[in-house]
Amino acid sequence: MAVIAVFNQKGGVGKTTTTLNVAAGLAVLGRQPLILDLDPQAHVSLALGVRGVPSEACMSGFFRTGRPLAHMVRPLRNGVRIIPGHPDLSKIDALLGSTPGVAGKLRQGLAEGQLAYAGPVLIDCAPALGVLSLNALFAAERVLIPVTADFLTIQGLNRLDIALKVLEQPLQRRIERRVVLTRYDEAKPQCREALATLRQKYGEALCETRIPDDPALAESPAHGMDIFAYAGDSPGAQAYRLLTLELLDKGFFQ
Amino acid sequence: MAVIAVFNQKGGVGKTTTTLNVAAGLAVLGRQPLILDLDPQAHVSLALGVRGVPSEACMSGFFRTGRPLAHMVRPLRNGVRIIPGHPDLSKIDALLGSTPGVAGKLRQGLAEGQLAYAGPVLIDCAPALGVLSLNALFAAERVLIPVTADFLTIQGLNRLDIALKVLEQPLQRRIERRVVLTRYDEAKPQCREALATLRQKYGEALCETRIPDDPALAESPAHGMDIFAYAGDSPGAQAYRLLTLELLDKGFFQ
Ligand SMILES: Nc1ncnc2c1ncn2[C@@H]1O[C@H](COP(=O)(O)OP(=O)(O)OP(=O)(O)O)[C@@H](O)[C@H]1O
Ligand SMILES: Nc1ncnc2c1ncn2[C@@H]1O[C@H](COP(=O)(O)OP(=O)(O)OP(=O)(O)O)[C@@H](O)[C@H]1O
Ligand SMILES: [Mg+2]
Ligand SMILES: [Mg+2]
Repeated sequence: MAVIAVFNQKGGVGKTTTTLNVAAGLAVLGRQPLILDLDPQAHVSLALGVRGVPSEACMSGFFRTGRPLAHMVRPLRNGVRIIPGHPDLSKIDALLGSTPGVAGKLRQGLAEGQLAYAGPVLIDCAPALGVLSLNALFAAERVLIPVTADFLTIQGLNRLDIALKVLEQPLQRRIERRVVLTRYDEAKPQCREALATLRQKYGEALCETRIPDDPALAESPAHGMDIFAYAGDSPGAQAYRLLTLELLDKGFFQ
Repeated sequence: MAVIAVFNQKGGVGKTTTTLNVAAGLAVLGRQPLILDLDPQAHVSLALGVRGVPSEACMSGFFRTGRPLAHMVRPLRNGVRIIPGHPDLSKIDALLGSTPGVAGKLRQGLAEGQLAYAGPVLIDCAPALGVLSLNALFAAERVLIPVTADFLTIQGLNRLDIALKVLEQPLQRRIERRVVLTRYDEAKPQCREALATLRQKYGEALCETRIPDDPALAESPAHGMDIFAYAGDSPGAQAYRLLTLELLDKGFFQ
């Protein structure tokens, strides 16, 4: 079971859109992915049409009462499974914030056989480096980092690199990371500049596939669908299909 | 002294871009605005070229040690003043999270004459409803809510409305709010639909001025400038000039 955190503390860079559509891309290939929604906005749950689930049957239930993860998995029509997010998650920081070892709770929950699971696990994170995202980063073997081609986002990556280095100390292992450019528009000079900067900074760790700016990607959540179900021939669907294959080829889901 | 929180828990909707450019718009009109940067990313500070300020001289210094706000105000060349943000702010949730009355700290700091200030105060918030944003909402008389025209963001407004209603109870007053559409593209059907939805939901509280999608707005922070200093004739500059005037006309900074 490979656990991947989809994280970037910068807001609005495409974390939810990437979690939704890479998971759906894996499901189309029969890989039976599981999404953990760790964002109090519960946006990836909403985008998959999962609404109104009581807090104790969501990821907040796991953090508050230690309910086994396996009891909360919901299979969906598109082949993706999910444990939904919930607004109650926003109380976890204040509730557990300074308890020692709190960052390892999810890692423990995944390890204790609570979730005898073979498929890849993708964790959608909130845009903050709080207790929830720390749990995701501790539990994950790898991190997928969506990035948009603008100054504030690219600057924020320096802080993210520092945060990951700090985490690698207690974990005693390297957290492999991959960066993927989203909302990329070849015609904009700012995008081409960002590509050059990121290639230099990340080399192999920058995904070859870039996700174009495609309105269909912003629309599919309104219909409770991933991009393949909503607009399978769109540029967005094509890009997420390629990204999923690229990540599989590179063993990112091993 | 009018205190305005620029808030939306959805990430990447233009909170920082709006704080930066409305403050600069006010400065151009001689109103001597003050920005409080309450985001651990410290993006509005970075966009104004304010870097490397030690934590005790930033908003984190106020929350950790109660240092008077008046001691940390930095005047900038463009007429804006700022108390910078700092990554240490991300520790405030865990540090103070469950202390009773913690949400009122900033309101108290502003009221205690720590900051004998006449101009409007604008608070840039992080994309999360944690202790920091609660402090901003408690301290503010009004909230400016940037919104992009997409399903996930529009959906998130329902949660924001609920959160503001909950806050109005202990405050015993109404928190006046204004919603402003950002990255608006008249040609996209999704944008026109969002405009109709928001007009119906918010009526007068929806700003007439809409901010267009203008790459210059994403570029100005790379030069440590607001849009007026960077590209004064751009569509983005024109829109933020109009927005500032509209808000002034409606008494939003009284
Ligand atoms: N490639 C794309 N083309 C067009 N729109 C996109 C694309 N990727 C994301 N979007 C839109 O941009 C907005 C931000 O994306 P998304 O919500 O996935 O980001 P996020 O990083 O998860 O945000 P948050 O920080 O709030 O969790 C959404 O409205 C989404 O629909
Ligand atoms: N009107 C606009 N036209 C073009 N680009 C814009 C516009 N408004 C914002 N942007 C760009 O979109 C990105 C998100 O904007 P910004 O960082 O201001 O949002 P935010 O809500 O402050 O994000 P966060 O949730 O991370 O704090 C930035 O790169 C910014 O430059
Ligand atoms: Mg998201
Ligand atoms: Mg911001």
